[in-house]
Amino acid sequence: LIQVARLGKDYPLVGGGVTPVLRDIDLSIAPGEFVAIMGPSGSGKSTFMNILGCLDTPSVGVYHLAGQSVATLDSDRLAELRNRHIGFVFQGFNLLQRSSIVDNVGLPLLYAGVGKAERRRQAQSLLEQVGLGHRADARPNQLSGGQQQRVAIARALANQPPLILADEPTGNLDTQTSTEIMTLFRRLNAEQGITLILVTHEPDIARYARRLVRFKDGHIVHDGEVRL
Amino acid sequence: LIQVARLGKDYPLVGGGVTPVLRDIDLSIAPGEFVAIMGPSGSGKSTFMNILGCLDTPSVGVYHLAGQSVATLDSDRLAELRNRHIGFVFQGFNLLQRSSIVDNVGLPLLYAGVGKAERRRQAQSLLEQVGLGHRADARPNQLSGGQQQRVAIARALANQPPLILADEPTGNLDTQTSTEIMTLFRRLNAEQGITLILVTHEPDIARYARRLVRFKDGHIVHDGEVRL
Ligand SMILES: Nc1ncnc2c1ncn2[C@@H]1O[C@H](COP(=O)(O)OP(=O)(O)OP(=O)(O)O)[C@@H](O)[C@H]1O
Ligand SMILES: Nc1ncnc2c1ncn2[C@@H]1O[C@H](COP(=O)(O)OP(=O)(O)OP(=O)(O)O)[C@@H](O)[C@H]1O
Ligand SMILES: [Mg+2]
Ligand SMILES: [Mg+2]
Repeated sequence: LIQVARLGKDYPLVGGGVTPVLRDIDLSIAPGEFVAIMGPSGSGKSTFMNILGCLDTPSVGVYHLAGQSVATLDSDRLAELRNRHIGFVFQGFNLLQRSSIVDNVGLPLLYAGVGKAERRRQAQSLLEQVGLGHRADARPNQLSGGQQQRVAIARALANQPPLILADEPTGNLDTQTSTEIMTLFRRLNAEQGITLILVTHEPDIARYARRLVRFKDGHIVHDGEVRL
Repeated sequence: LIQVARLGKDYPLVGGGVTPVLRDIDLSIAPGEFVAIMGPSGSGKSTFMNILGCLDTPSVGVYHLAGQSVATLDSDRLAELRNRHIGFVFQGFNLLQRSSIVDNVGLPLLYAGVGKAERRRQAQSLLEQVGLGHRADARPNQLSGGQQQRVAIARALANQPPLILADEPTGNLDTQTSTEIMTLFRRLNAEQGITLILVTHEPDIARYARRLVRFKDGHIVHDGEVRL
């Protein structure tokens, strides 16, 4: 499903020049895998996830998604991939502040052309799966940090995408709620074959995965067993 | 230092009416204490921290800070308390997006009337304490999630406030960086007697504290030993 070869990413530096943030990344992920990504703060995990999610482009190297080189796709095709085939849980949630959470969760369904009543029904059901059905009409800023994180998770599940990229999805959640979310993810992976790539810094969360990729200074330094 | 009695907080509900978010909170914290606050997502921890930090007011009950009833203070005195005597690490960081991180960290010093060169010097030193001295001129959106969290921590330490309120300060940090931050907090508490109140959902982080307060549905259900 995902083929990354010799991938690198530079960012411009404030004083001029560039800083390499990802270097020489080789990675291959098959459909249905459940992969945990770990690594120190600033090691490049979110940058890598943004490239996988077609939200950013590499400076060098190739990224093939479902057999297609992402660099060759036009912007319509990229938008379609992002909105309908990839579910993204952002480290910063990225919710629309002026919309209700049921509208936020329904946004990928809107992009998929789903009608209004059906969007509301599906979004309500997703909110119930993360324990927030009773707050459907609330705005994000009327919710706690962990509640907003759960809205971001529910939105990523809309459209039942074949690939879910989750960047620290339990960072603001207590142990009980984290377990509920990880149990949900594990079920989606086991029952529907959804490919799941999850960034976390908590070993207890990483243990739900079947493969661990470790980043350090923009490189992959481990790729294999989840032995924590 | 902190005396809370019969404190409650309601929020207006979207459909009309109110929802109680905090109820009948009694709590007393002496100077120099190191308290961890835990509880499920949505149980009222951040709401309580905002009231302690003089950013919000209770609906009922009293809050005395350093012997003064906060409800009786005028807005100038409240602003002075917030900017000079309390350091707040927000769950959502709350950094100014259009300022460099060294200016962000220097903001409390500006409120304290510290001159420009001295502000820069102190802010640079604080950034170095959290491992970000080399990124002083970066904007927050040029940093990783964990780096932004560390800028928020550094800013809370400016002015060496006698009280630090930290709302999930390690939520986006890997184990190594979390340990560095908690070691820094423990040293400030042990050597300078700074009172530290820290919300976390991770038992490993709570264990640095000497007292644990547990929230559930807006109530305090445990207040005592950190036995996790
Ligand atoms: N402005 C608001 N209007 C309505 N309800 C609110 C508002 N702000 C917070 N709430 C509600 O108050 C409750 C407590 O929120 P709070 O942010 O204090 O929880 P928390 O314990 O910090 O949770 P978390 O661990 O998820 O950060 C939640 O149910 C939240 O939805
Ligand atoms: N727009 C940008 N300009 C310059 N540098 C950037 C930019 N965005 C990210 N970086 C840098 O790239 C590096 C990797 O960032 P990234 O967000 O991928 O880290 P991360 O592994 O997700 O960290 P965390 O665990 O703290 O979330 C960091 O040093 C960061 O400061
Ligand atoms: Mg990140
Ligand atoms: Mg909170």
